[in-house]
Amino acid sequence: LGKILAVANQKGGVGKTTTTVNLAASLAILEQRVLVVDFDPQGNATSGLGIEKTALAASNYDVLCGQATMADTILASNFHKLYVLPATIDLAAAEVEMADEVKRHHLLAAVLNQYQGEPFDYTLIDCPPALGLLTLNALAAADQVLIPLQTEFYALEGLSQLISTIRRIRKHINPQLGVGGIVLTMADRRNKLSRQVEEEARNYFGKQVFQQIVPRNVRLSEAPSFGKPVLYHDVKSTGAQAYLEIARELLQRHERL
Amino acid sequence: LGKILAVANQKGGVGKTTTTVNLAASLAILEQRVLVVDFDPQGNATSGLGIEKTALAASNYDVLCGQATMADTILASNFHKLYVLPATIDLAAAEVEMADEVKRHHLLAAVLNQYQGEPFDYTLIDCPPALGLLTLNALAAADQVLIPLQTEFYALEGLSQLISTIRRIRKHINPQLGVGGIVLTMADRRNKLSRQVEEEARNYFGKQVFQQIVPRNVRLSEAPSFGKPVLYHDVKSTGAQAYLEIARELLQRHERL
Ligand SMILES: Nc1ncnc2c1ncn2[C@@H]1O[C@H](COP(=O)(O)OP(=O)(O)OP(=O)(O)O)[C@@H](O)[C@H]1O
Ligand SMILES: Nc1ncnc2c1ncn2[C@@H]1O[C@H](COP(=O)(O)OP(=O)(O)OP(=O)(O)O)[C@@H](O)[C@H]1O
Ligand SMILES: [Mg+2]
Ligand SMILES: [Mg+2]
Repeated sequence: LGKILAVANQKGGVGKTTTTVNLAASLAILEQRVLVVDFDPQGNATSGLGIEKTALAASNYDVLCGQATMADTILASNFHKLYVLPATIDLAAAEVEMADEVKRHHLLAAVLNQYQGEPFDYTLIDCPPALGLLTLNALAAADQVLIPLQTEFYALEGLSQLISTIRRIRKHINPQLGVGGIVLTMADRRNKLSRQVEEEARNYFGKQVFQQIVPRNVRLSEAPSFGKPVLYHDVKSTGAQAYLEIARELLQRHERL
Repeated sequence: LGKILAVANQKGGVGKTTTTVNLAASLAILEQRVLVVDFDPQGNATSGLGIEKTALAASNYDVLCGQATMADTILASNFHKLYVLPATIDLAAAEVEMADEVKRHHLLAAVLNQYQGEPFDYTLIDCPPALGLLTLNALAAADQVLIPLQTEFYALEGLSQLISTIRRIRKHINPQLGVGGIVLTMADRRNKLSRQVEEEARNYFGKQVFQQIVPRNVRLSEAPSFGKPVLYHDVKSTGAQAYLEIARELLQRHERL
């Protein structure tokens, strides 16, 4: 499954799904074979990639329960080299059902390890806005975590909670878990608060913060209503260009560019 | 505790905390005695009202565990007639500990019913971005649910899931639960997608949608960094005026104005 990246932040609405969908599409256009695992019962990444949830034969819930294999459930999206393991609301039941399992933190990792199909260069896991079992499973299965950080006061407040959770996971569940980077989202350098948050993040996290910021751009919020990554909705937009640049930075960090 | 309103939506970042804090402050300025119950472990409503979480003697977690009474834990904020039952990260542990209790959905309702202190006209409960035990407890304890709806594609997608959860709660847990209203947040009538979402919401929910929309307004995102509702940060701003108007509409719906 190549490098596995969990896109996580328990603060809601910071751009986890937007980053997962658009970074995945950008990596794919740069000739990486990419799988998006939608691990949020809201299923936003699934619909943001144009997949009709009601028409699905199986979803990741069926794979977790052993009713379907990953190879059978993965769908090719309409976009170059981009594949999806879709989510439906059923996934919400998995979080309750996992609670009693001994290996409840490693259920996703076990499923991903069994994959026998054509290899991927990258797997991106979109997480729900919580530090519950679904997000913990994603962090347990990942090589690195990508942290979308909205440049606003409440989002910054939650960051220390996320960092301590990542440390805890590294200590008890997944010693390999690294921080792949911090993506500044909905940033607006004309706004004083946004500049302050960016400055604080760069002071504290240094080079882990991607050079490229993602500005607030209406094309990014329009694209999902057409079921497309922004690259395929308006490639010249600042949103599309920002995620292409972040994809290039990521490939350089992984020495693949 | 007067009328109890749960401010809920499992979609992240739609303005739950911003609506709780600013609607509460607006109702208080209109001479209602208001309690904010922060039921999100992120504790954004607590810090948005200027309460320093690290200096707290007790929080709502202690009240749920029976280690402290509500009357002892409620704090007066710096703002007229506005009180807070604060949250810390400890509340995240409560969600795990509640799971085995027989009356796990009614733990908050039991605590609120025991309150013997000075009466409130309104109690607003800020919920986390999930439909887990914390939100279910808030819906079980509430007279009505207020739904902040961000006028964006992903937010609209999640609405049907929220509505079916409310119906389920009404059937099995809290037959009194009504819908107090839908607040359109971060709305921008110049943006086609935003107008479409507003139109769909008004067509589907009719009069339940507040007439007054909350426009995107930078003062709303700045105010929490000063620990103040926007009313006390910049009363002339469109954000402050919008929440004042929503408070008036709410009082009219409850025949208190
Ligand atoms: N840079 C941006 N510019 C404008 N709109 C954006 C941007 N990034 C995200 N959005 C919009 O903001 C909203 C929140 O983003 P998104 O849903 O990706 O966040 P999330 O962290 O995945 O939310 P949740 O916590 O619910 O999973 C969405 O409607 C999205 O379209
Ligand atoms: N009308 C608005 N105009 C501008 N910014 C806003 C507006 N409403 C909310 N915000 C900002 O958007 C972000 C998300 O809002 P908020 O935190 O209130 O949402 P939430 O639903 O409580 O999020 P969570 O799901 O994490 O609890 C915050 O940084 C907030 O300051
Ligand atoms: Mg999301
Ligand atoms: Mg909130």
